[in-house]
Amino acid sequence: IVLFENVSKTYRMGEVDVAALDHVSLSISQGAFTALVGPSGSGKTTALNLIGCLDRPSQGEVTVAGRAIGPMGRRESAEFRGKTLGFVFQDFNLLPVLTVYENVEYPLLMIRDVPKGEHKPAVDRVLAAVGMADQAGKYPAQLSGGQKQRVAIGRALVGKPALVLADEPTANLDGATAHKVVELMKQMRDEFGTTFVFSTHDPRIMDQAEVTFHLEDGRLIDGPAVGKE
Amino acid sequence: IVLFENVSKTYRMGEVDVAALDHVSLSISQGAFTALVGPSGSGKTTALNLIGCLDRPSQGEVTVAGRAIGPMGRRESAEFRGKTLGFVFQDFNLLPVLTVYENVEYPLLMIRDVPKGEHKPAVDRVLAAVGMADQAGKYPAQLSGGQKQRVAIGRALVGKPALVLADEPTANLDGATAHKVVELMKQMRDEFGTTFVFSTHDPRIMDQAEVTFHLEDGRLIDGPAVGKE
Ligand SMILES: Nc1ncnc2c1ncn2[C@@H]1O[C@H](COP(=O)(O)OP(=O)(O)OP(=O)(O)O)[C@@H](O)[C@H]1O
Ligand SMILES: Nc1ncnc2c1ncn2[C@@H]1O[C@H](COP(=O)(O)OP(=O)(O)OP(=O)(O)O)[C@@H](O)[C@H]1O
Ligand SMILES: [Mg+2]
Ligand SMILES: [Mg+2]
Repeated sequence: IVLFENVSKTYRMGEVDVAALDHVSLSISQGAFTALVGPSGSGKTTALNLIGCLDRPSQGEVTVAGRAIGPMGRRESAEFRGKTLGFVFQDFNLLPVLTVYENVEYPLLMIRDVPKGEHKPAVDRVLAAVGMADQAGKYPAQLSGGQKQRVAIGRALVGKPALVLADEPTANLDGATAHKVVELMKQMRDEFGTTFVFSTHDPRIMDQAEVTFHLEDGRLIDGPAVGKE
Repeated sequence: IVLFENVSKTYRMGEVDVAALDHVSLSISQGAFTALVGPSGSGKTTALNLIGCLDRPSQGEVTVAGRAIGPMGRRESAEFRGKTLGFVFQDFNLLPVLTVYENVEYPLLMIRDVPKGEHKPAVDRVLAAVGMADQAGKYPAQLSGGQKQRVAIGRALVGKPALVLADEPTANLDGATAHKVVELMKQMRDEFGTTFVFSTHDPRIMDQAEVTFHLEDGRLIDGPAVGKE
């Protein structure tokens, strides 16, 4: 469902080029519970942003669910994201003027043409699953860090997208809550075939992955088929 | 260096009162390497904000470095914070219009009357210690999550304050980098007697603490002298 062919992402800093990703080639199968690991600054967020069509590679090809994302225009990629993807951002990115409920409902309104009557059951179910049902009326400013993170997770899952990208989704969660979140994701994968690709520094979450890619300084240094010619 | 006497922090939500902290009494000795642990939403950030004079209790007394923080006015608490405290925020709170170097230098400019000539050595030393020396000219928007977190840590330490409060300071860091940060903090405590109070969900960091307080639903459920009458 995801293919990187010799992908590089470079930022120009004055006279120097910073390679956030450096000739990365990988493929992710539909339904694979996939972890991206590596030191701080190694390129995990950059990779997730490319898969999520939020950014374009400087070199190489990125293909997601059969679509080449390099040539996509802004409108086209926004529509593609709405229909196919769910994204949990490293800094959550909740809308401050919407309540917890409204933040989670948002993807259903935007692109998925879900009948209004079906919103409430879907939102309530996902809020309960991340333990935020009793906080549905609060605004993001009234939430703890881990509560915001869980609302962001709920928002990414509510539309049951084919592919969920999660950037350090348990960074601000205690062990028990983190475990519940991973269980929820695995359940969705088993029930709906959802593909999960998440970056993480948490060894307990790394253990739960079926496939793991290791990044270092923008290069892929380990993963299925890496170095196994 | 920190004393909580029957401290409560309550938020009014319509007709309901939410007790973010519920009759918490504790004391922290100068130089103690102290962890605050507990589930997401249990009150850790609330407690750190009270110690950091960023907020006032609804009930009870909070005393920091001999000063009662309840009666302090805004100007007085800002001055007290600048001289005595370093704070690593859960969401980093870097100034987007300043570079990495300038963000870390900021506390030295604001309140500490450190001669300009002494700024560069202090900032450079702390940037090197958190592995961000080569990124000194970047702006926060150009940094990874863990890089921002390390800049926030550097900023909290640069003025060598008596008390450092760190809210989940390793949440976005890989194991090796997290370990370096904890080593740096312990080194500062050994060399300067700095008191560190940090909240964390990371079991590897919890292991490093000398004193641990456990919160649940705003109540202190374990810690030195709790339940040991
Ligand atoms: N302004 C507010 N209005 C209402 N409730 C609030 C407000 N700020 C915090 N709370 C609530 O107080 C409780 C404690 O919040 P706090 O941020 O201290 O938790 P925490 O232990 O830091 O959690 P985490 O590990 O998720 O960061 C939470 O249930 C939170 O929703
Ligand atoms: N706009 C930018 N300009 C310059 N450099 C950038 C920019 N965005 C990212 N980088 C650099 O690219 C590298 C990879 O960043 P990325 O955010 O992908 O790392 P990461 O693996 O997600 O790290 P973390 O675990 O700390 O979140 C970092 O060194 C970062 O400083
Ligand atoms: Mg990142
Ligand atoms: Mg918190």
